[in-house]
Amino acid sequence: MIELSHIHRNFRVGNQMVPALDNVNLSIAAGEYLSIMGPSGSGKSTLLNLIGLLDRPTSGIYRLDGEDVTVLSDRQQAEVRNRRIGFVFQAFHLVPRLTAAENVELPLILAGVPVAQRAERVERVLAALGLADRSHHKPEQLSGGQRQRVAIARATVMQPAVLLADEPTGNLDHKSGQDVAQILEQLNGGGITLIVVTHDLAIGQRARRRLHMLDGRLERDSGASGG
Amino acid sequence: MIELSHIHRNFRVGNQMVPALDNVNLSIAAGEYLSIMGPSGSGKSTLLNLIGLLDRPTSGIYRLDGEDVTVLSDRQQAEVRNRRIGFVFQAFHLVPRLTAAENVELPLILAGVPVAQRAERVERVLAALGLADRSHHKPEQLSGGQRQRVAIARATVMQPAVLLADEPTGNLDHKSGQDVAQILEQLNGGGITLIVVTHDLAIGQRARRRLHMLDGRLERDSGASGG
Ligand SMILES: Nc1ncnc2c1ncn2[C@@H]1O[C@H](COP(=O)(O)OP(=O)(O)OP(=O)(O)O)[C@@H](O)[C@H]1O
Ligand SMILES: Nc1ncnc2c1ncn2[C@@H]1O[C@H](COP(=O)(O)OP(=O)(O)OP(=O)(O)O)[C@@H](O)[C@H]1O
Ligand SMILES: [Mg+2]
Ligand SMILES: [Mg+2]
Repeated sequence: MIELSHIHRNFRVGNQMVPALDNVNLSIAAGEYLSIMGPSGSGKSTLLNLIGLLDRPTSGIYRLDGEDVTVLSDRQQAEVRNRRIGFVFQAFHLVPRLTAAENVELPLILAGVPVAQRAERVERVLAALGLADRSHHKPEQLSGGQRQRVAIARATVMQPAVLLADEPTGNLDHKSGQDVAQILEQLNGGGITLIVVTHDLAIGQRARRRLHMLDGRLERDSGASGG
Repeated sequence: MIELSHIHRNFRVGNQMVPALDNVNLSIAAGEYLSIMGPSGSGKSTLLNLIGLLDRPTSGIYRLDGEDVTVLSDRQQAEVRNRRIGFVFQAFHLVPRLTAAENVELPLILAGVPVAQRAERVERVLAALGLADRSHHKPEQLSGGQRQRVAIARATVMQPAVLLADEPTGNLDHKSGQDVAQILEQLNGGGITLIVVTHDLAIGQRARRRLHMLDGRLERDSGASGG
């Protein structure tokens, strides 16, 4: 479903070139559950952004469901992204002027879901994440871990085909982190392809397949499915 | 050195009132090393912001070095803060248009440190945090953990009397997190009062004195120094 071949991603800063992804080859079947771990700066977010069509490779091919998505226009990539991919950002990226509930409702509005259904879906996902009594708070009126959970709610409310989570528990205590992992795994149990970037071994080891990155390369792959 | 008596902090959101801090009493001597742990939303950041003079209590007294700082004006609080307190924010709060080095240099400029000394001090603290080759990157050109380390560098470069760190390792792999803890502990070894809010037990247990919060209250204090 997700096939990366000879993916390179370089960044330029002044005269310096940063090889953030260095010849990454990766094949992921629909419904898989992967974790990606590795040192700070090793390329995990860059890889996730690329898979999530938020960034393009410098060279190499990315096939999503057999289609080469590297040749799509920005607008076409955005369409694929909005329809099929949910993203929990490492820096959350919530809309400051909207409440938690309004932030979570955004993807439903963009997808044309009728208003009556939206309220009920937003309420359900916020309650599952322990945020029922915070739905009318704006991001600045929430704790760090509460903002993180709103970001998770927003990414999951559409039940996307692919769910990409970048450090979803970094601001959560142990128990809340386990609750979040369970929620993500329930979605995976329903068929959603799940990729979790994490620094927490307790979370990373729950995945069926575990990748490890170092200096932009895929250093280890516990379950390379032969392609 | 830090004395909180009967501290309450309430937030209003619409008709709702959130008792973020509920009768907190705490006495911290100069040079102590404390960790504060507790569930997401339990009041840790609110407590740290209060100690760091970034927020005022709804009621109660806060004495810093024997002086009641709750009666100071905003401007006077800002002066005390800039002179004596270093803060690593849970959300980093780096200046987007400045490079990593320029962000770290800011407190030195504000304190009137001469330019020749500034360059050398910035370079030293960035190198200690593994960021020597990222000093000319802007925040958006850094990984999440690199931004976190720039925030730590900025908070520590002035060697403040009190160092407050809100989840300083949440975006770091295990090894980088240990490096950061060591750097903070070296500063404490030099006499700096150190308070670390963390969700990571491995980091929290390194502190000499450990506090635990729940629902806005100080639930446990492993080493209450009798005040
Ligand atoms: N500006 C605000 N307005 C309203 N409520 C607030 C505000 N800031 C914080 N709160 C609420 O106060 C409570 C404590 O928040 P705080 O940020 O101190 O929690 P925390 O322990 O740091 O959590 P985390 O571990 O998630 O960072 C939370 O329930 C939060 O929703
Ligand atoms: N826009 C950019 N411009 C220049 N360099 C960048 C940019 N984005 C990332 N980098 C660099 O690419 C490398 C990989 O970054 P990435 O964000 O993928 O790391 P990461 O593994 O997610 O790290 P962390 O665990 O700290 O979040 C880093 O060294 C970073 O400095
Ligand atoms: Mg990252
Ligand atoms: Mg907090």
